[in-house]
Amino acid sequence: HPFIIAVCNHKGGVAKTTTCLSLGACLAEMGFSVLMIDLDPQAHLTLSLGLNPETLHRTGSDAFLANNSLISVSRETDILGLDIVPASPQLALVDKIMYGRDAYEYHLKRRLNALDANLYDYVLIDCAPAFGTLTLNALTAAELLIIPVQCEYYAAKSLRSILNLTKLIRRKTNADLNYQIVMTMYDRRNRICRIIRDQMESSISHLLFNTVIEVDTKLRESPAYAQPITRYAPETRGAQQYRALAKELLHFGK
Amino acid sequence: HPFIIAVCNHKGGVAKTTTCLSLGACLAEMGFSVLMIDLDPQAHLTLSLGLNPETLHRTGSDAFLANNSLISVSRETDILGLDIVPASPQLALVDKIMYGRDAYEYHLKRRLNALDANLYDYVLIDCAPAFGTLTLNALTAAELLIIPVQCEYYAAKSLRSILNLTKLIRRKTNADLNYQIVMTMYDRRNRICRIIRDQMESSISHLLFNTVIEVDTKLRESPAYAQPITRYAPETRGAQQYRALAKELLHFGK
Ligand SMILES: Nc1ncnc2c1ncn2[C@@H]1O[C@H](COP(=O)(O)OP(=O)(O)OP(=O)(O)O)[C@@H](O)[C@H]1O
Ligand SMILES: Nc1ncnc2c1ncn2[C@@H]1O[C@H](COP(=O)(O)OP(=O)(O)OP(=O)(O)O)[C@@H](O)[C@H]1O
Ligand SMILES: [Mg+2]
Ligand SMILES: [Mg+2]
Repeated sequence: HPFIIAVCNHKGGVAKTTTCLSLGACLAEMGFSVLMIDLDPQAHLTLSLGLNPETLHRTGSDAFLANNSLISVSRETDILGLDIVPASPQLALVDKIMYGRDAYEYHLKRRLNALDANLYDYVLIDCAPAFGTLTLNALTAAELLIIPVQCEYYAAKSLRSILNLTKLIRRKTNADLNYQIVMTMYDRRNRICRIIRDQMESSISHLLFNTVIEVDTKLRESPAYAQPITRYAPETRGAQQYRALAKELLHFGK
Repeated sequence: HPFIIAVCNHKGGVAKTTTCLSLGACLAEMGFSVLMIDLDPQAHLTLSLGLNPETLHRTGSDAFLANNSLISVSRETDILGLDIVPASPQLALVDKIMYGRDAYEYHLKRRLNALDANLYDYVLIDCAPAFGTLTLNALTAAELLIIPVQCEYYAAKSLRSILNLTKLIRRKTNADLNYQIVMTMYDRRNRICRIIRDQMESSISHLLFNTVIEVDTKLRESPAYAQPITRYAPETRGAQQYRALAKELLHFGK
């Protein structure tokens, strides 16, 4: 069975999509077979691979609203071993329609259980910056929650509420949910960044990945060229750090 | 009657909260009387003024869930002429409870109409990175929507969906909604930033404020010191640019 990872934080702009895409590309580069699922109606993960969410017919919302299997809405990307279930703006409807339905949180988990067990080694789910129905589905299905946190004042404050949500999910729909925090967009020249990193390392070091992802303008450029960092700028600091993070992932699950 | 402005974009981390706080502080510095409303359950606007959302008893959710007036849940800040209706985590409940109720989009507008007409010159509303019930309330109540857009690939792509939402709101609940885009966190050394800025200026210059807000680490530091930029670092580029943006606002409405 694939190891299921959700990348989630309701704080906006902390590199959820960048982390999901970069990890997916690094794991595929290592020879694993990876399925990425874009659960954000803004479809940034879908866009960053050069796909146009407005013109796609087979997307994630079909797996939620119609009875389509995940495999029927997934597609290959240009990267060998990296498939995607793309998003479309219709996903925003899912949030509204499913809320309140019986056991709505388990919909994605059921779809993932129906996948052929040997098809994928890893599933990576990118979430929107919100706690809606789609995010609850991702957290219910996941074995590991990766929480990207930027070393900035607001993001460090929001950590508390995502950790509270995780405890709630563990109590209600997914007792096995494990979680780990990755510091992203770290700028060693910035005083606040250094202060917040020190604070996190001294108070919650057991929840942190060893790898810290630093600021790298190549990471900011790569979505405009429809390529993950391992293709767009494979030798840069960002690519190396995401490879190191992917290696740390191997200790979980499998 | 106060001029009502919503600051909104479902793309995360584009400086909605920073823009709301900085504009509020600049308008107060010019002698206007300003009310800021924090409609994000993450309460970052509230936090950035040194308030603790977990311990507050009178917050915005009381104006939605109970029958409290806005004035009864607002409070002064350390800045003369700048008041705030703080947020708390309970606001997340409002989203769920109000959805589907009759004319739920007009709730905030009704509360604002009940305010004494001479109390405030400006009302600034900070929104969460989502299109939920609270954001619909802000867009229904506002006369001007300020859309902060970062000059990055994803943010430029998301522009289309926020403009579509604005057209929908104009048709359904607020025919007078005007909107204008401000480029934020602009980094002149970054190639993608320059490309995206040029693209926006050549295609939609009529929708853009003249002022562009550039990257300034003092803006990133100021929330950690519970002060808006006009107090924390009043002479920096960030403070000057937000003052220029506040001056542009004077051409609207009043
Ligand atoms: N390490 C990095 N160095 C430089 N830029 C980065 C880095 N990581 C991400 N970025 C850039 O920061 C911006 C925000 O990242 P991204 O969109 O991945 O965040 P997100 O959490 O997915 O946002 P949202 O909350 O809107 O979903 C993007 O322009 C991205 O390219
Ligand atoms: N001009 C700027 N220069 C440098 N840093 C900035 C600038 N504007 C905002 N920031 C920083 O960028 C981060 C994101 O800004 P902010 O939280 O205001 O965005 P937001 O759109 O409100 O995010 P969310 O979607 O989570 O509500 C914050 O750490 C903020 O301090
Ligand atoms: Mg994203
Ligand atoms: Mg904000």
